Amino acid sequence: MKMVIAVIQDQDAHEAAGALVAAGFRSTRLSSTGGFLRSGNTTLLIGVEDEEVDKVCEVIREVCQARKQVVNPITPMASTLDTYSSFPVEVVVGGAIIFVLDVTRFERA
Amino acid sequence: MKMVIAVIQDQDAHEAAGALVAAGFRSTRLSSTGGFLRSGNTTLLIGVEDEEVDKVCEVIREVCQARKQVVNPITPMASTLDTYSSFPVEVVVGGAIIFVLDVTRFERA
Amino acid sequence: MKMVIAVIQDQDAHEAAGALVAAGFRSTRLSSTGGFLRSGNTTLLIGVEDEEVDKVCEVIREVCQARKQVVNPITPMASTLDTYSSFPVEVVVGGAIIFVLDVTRFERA
Ligand SMILES: Nc1ncnc2c1ncn2[C@@H]1O[C@@H]2COP(=O)(O)O[C@H]3[C@@H](O)[C@H](n4cnc5c(N)ncnc54)O[C@@H]3COP(=O)(O)O[C@H]2[C@H]1O
Ligand SMILES: Nc1ncnc2c1ncn2[C@@H]1O[C@@H]2COP(=O)(O)O[C@H]3[C@@H](O)[C@H](n4cnc5c(N)ncnc54)O[C@@H]3COP(=O)(O)O[C@H]2[C@H]1O
Ligand SMILES: Nc1ncnc2c1ncn2[C@@H]1O[C@@H]2COP(=O)(O)O[C@H]3[C@@H](O)[C@H](n4cnc5c(N)ncnc54)O[C@@H]3COP(=O)(O)O[C@H]2[C@H]1O
Repeated sequence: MKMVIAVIQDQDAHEAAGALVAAGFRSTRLSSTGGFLRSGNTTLLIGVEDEEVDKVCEVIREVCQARKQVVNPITPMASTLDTYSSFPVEVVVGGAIIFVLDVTRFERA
Repeated sequence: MKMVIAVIQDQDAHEAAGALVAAGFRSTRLSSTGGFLRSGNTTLLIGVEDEEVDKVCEVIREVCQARKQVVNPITPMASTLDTYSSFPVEVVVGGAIIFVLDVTRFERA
Repeated sequence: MKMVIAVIQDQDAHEAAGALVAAGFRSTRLSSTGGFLRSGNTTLLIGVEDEEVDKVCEVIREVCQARKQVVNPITPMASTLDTYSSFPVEVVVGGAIIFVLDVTRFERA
């Protein structure tokens, strides 16, 4: 069994949950925050059988779109972390960041 | 060391935290949402020594009860994911879903 | 690749996010609750290359401070979990609890 941890954008979370159910996958959703933009995003935990990992990644890729955002990112160099750089920067936030981890034991209690 | 990730129902979270402390286990609790029912639940992260995994699962099983819920689940077939099926469905939500993952390194900084 | 899961105190979360960005690390932040004190803390998910694990742990150790807290911890012996012990106890809450897990597959969709 594998645990798929996917960080997706909030705008795709509703559709992603529906697409996973339609494809027969079970999932749990966590509210999260991006380390760089510090804006809200969504982290999905999806436990699947080993041979289903490709299919789950495909379902997520189809739903989650990359988007451009114009932002004032955190400027670590700034003396206090509360001041933002005055130069807006355009970043492309990916559709989904997907990590797959091994599950050594699974139980429905 | 192992990381036990347990998805439990909100109604059991308070008692589960107390039972884990009483059994000598440390844990961290995350608010989460079910992929199917889209209602709130709780995800526990519990780092334990390898030989303690059985005991932790037992503590969780004893506290977390399966419950029946009558719901209007998400109907992925619906053209827009916002319309729910008009036929209420009874589902049994399990007491706990438990995943155990290997921890390759642990540190208290 | 490795997934670093670090539980840190809320007071350090802002600075930790900045320090990770400055060191070139990407991260995702989850709001969490301690199993014992039941007060808010922060769980970071940081996906890094294998050879960067030492560096990430160092960045976290430098920012996250251990602190003493006087608390009325949950007394599991109490008949109802809602009554707190009347004897305040001083606990030292660590700077960070760090778990490192193997990632078998990583994908940017
Ligand atoms: N130091 C930096 N310099 C310049 N640009 C930077 C940067 N760090 C991030 N970005 C850009 O900003 C977007 C949002 O990052 P954020 O950290 O808020 O939100 C991230 C974060 O929550 C998560 N994430 C990405 N890589 C991660 C990793 N290795 N570990 C944990 N979470 C990660 O996925 C979200 C989307 O990431 P994605 O890469 O698609 O999109 C990133 C990337 O395009
Ligand atoms: N496609 C479907 N068709 C018919 N019935 C369905 C279904 N998906 C889920 N259910 C039913 O609804 C209950 C609640 O699911 P939900 O996804 O909201 O809440 C889930 C979810 O948050 C988590 N979970 C379960 N399996 C998971 C997995 N493989 N990966 C990640 N999270 C999982 O545990 C919670 C409880 O799951 P549990 O299996 O005990 O109980 C499930 C199951 O009985
Ligand atoms: N049964 C007990 N008896 C006496 N004192 C106890 C105790 N359980 C915890 N403490 C003390 O209280 C502090 C806060 O614990 P809490 O569970 O709220 O907050 C914890 C918890 O959220 C997380 N954590 C620690 N160990 C963990 C583990 N093995 N698995 C998952 N999360 C863990 O890290 C936070 C900080 O932990 P840290 O060890 O630095 O600091 C702990 C520890 O000093």
